[in-house]
Amino acid sequence: LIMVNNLVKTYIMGEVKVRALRGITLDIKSGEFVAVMGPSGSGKSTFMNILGCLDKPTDGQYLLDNVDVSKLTRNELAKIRNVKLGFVFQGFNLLARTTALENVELPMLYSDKFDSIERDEKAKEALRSVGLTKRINHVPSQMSGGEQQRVAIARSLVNDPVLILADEPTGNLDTSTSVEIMNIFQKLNEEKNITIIMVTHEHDISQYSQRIISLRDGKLIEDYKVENR
Amino acid sequence: LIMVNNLVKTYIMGEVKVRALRGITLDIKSGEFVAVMGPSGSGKSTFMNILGCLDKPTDGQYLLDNVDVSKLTRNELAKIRNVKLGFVFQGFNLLARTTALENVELPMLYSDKFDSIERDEKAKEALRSVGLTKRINHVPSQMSGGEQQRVAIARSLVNDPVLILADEPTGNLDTSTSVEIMNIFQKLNEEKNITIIMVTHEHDISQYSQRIISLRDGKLIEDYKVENR
Ligand SMILES: Nc1ncnc2c1ncn2[C@@H]1O[C@H](COP(=O)(O)OP(=O)(O)OP(=O)(O)O)[C@@H](O)[C@H]1O
Ligand SMILES: Nc1ncnc2c1ncn2[C@@H]1O[C@H](COP(=O)(O)OP(=O)(O)OP(=O)(O)O)[C@@H](O)[C@H]1O
Ligand SMILES: [Mg+2]
Ligand SMILES: [Mg+2]
Repeated sequence: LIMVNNLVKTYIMGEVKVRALRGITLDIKSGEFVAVMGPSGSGKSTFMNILGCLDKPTDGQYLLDNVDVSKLTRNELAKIRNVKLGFVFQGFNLLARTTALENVELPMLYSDKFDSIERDEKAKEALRSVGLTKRINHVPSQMSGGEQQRVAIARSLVNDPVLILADEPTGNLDTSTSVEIMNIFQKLNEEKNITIIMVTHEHDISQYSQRIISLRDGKLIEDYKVENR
Repeated sequence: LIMVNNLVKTYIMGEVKVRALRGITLDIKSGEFVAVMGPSGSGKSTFMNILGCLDKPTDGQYLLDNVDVSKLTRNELAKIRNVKLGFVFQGFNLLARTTALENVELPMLYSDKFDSIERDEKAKEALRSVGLTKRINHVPSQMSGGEQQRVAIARSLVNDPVLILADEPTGNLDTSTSVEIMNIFQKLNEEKNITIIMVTHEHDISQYSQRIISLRDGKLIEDYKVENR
């Protein structure tokens, strides 16, 4: 599903260059559940943003489903994002003046796969699965940090994506809520064969994945299988 | 330092009442290092916002340094916040168009304790202690999640506060960066007798504190000492 070759991302700030990714090469097969780990500032979110077609690399190739993403137009990239991908952002990125229910319905509006009754049902079911039935009409400022994060998780899976990219999805969640979320991801991966790439800094959470890749200073330093899941 | 009696916080949304805190009673002595734990949505941030004089309870008493906070004017509350308190918000709350250095200097501008040369030195030292010397001129959008969180941590301690309230300060940090941050908090607590109240969902992080209080559905359900620190 994903083939990345010598991926480089350099941010230029005036005179200063920040080399966030310094040549990453790896493959991820359809249906894999991969955890991405590494120190703060090592390039995890930068890597996820490129995989999610939200940002372009400075150099190197990225093939998604055998299509060279760098050759696509902005509209084609937006289409891939809206139809194939689900994204949990590190900062949640919810629309501030919009309720939890409307935030979760949003991806379905873009992808045009469901009618309005189906959208309402799927959004409510996704919010129920993350334990937020009682907060569906709350806007983000009326919810706790972990509740906002769970709205972002519900939004990422509502469109039946091919690939879910989750950046620190349990950063604001207590252990038992985290376990419920990881069970949802694991079920989507095993029953619907959805590919999941998840950044985490928590060892316990990484053990739900099948494979762990570690970044340090923008380079891939480890890539190993998880034993005894 | 802190005495809380039957603290209640109820949010009113049209017809719906959300009882975020349902009567919390406890004391925290000067120089204590307390961890606050509990499920997502249990009232931890609501409790921290009231302790930090950023929000008023719906009912109950809060004495800070034997002063009844509910009797204070807005200006007096702001003065307490700027001079006595350091705050690490769950959402970082950095100023977006402002560099890391300027964000960390901000509390010192309000408290008027230091001149401009001292402010610059103290801010750089605080950013050095959290490992961000190379990012002092970056604005938040030019930093990773964990780097923004560390700017927020540096900002909370730069004013030599009496009390630091840290809401999930390691939620976006890898283990070794988290250990560095916890060593900073522990040193401030042991060497400068700064009182620290810290929300965390990670058991390993809670073990740096001397006392753990647990909330569930807005109530205090556990309050115990940490053994074998
Ligand atoms: N402005 C508000 N209006 C209505 N309800 C609110 C408001 N702010 C918070 N709440 C609700 O109050 C409850 C407690 O929120 P709080 O932010 O204190 O929880 P928390 O323990 O910090 O959770 P988390 O660990 O997820 O950050 C939540 O269920 C939340 O939905
Ligand atoms: N727009 C930008 N301009 C300049 N530097 C940037 C920009 N965005 C990110 N960086 C830098 O690139 C590096 C990698 O950032 P990235 O967000 O990928 O890290 P990360 O591994 O996700 O970290 P964290 O675990 O803290 O979230 C960081 O050091 C950051 O300061
Ligand atoms: Mg990140
Ligand atoms: Mg909170």
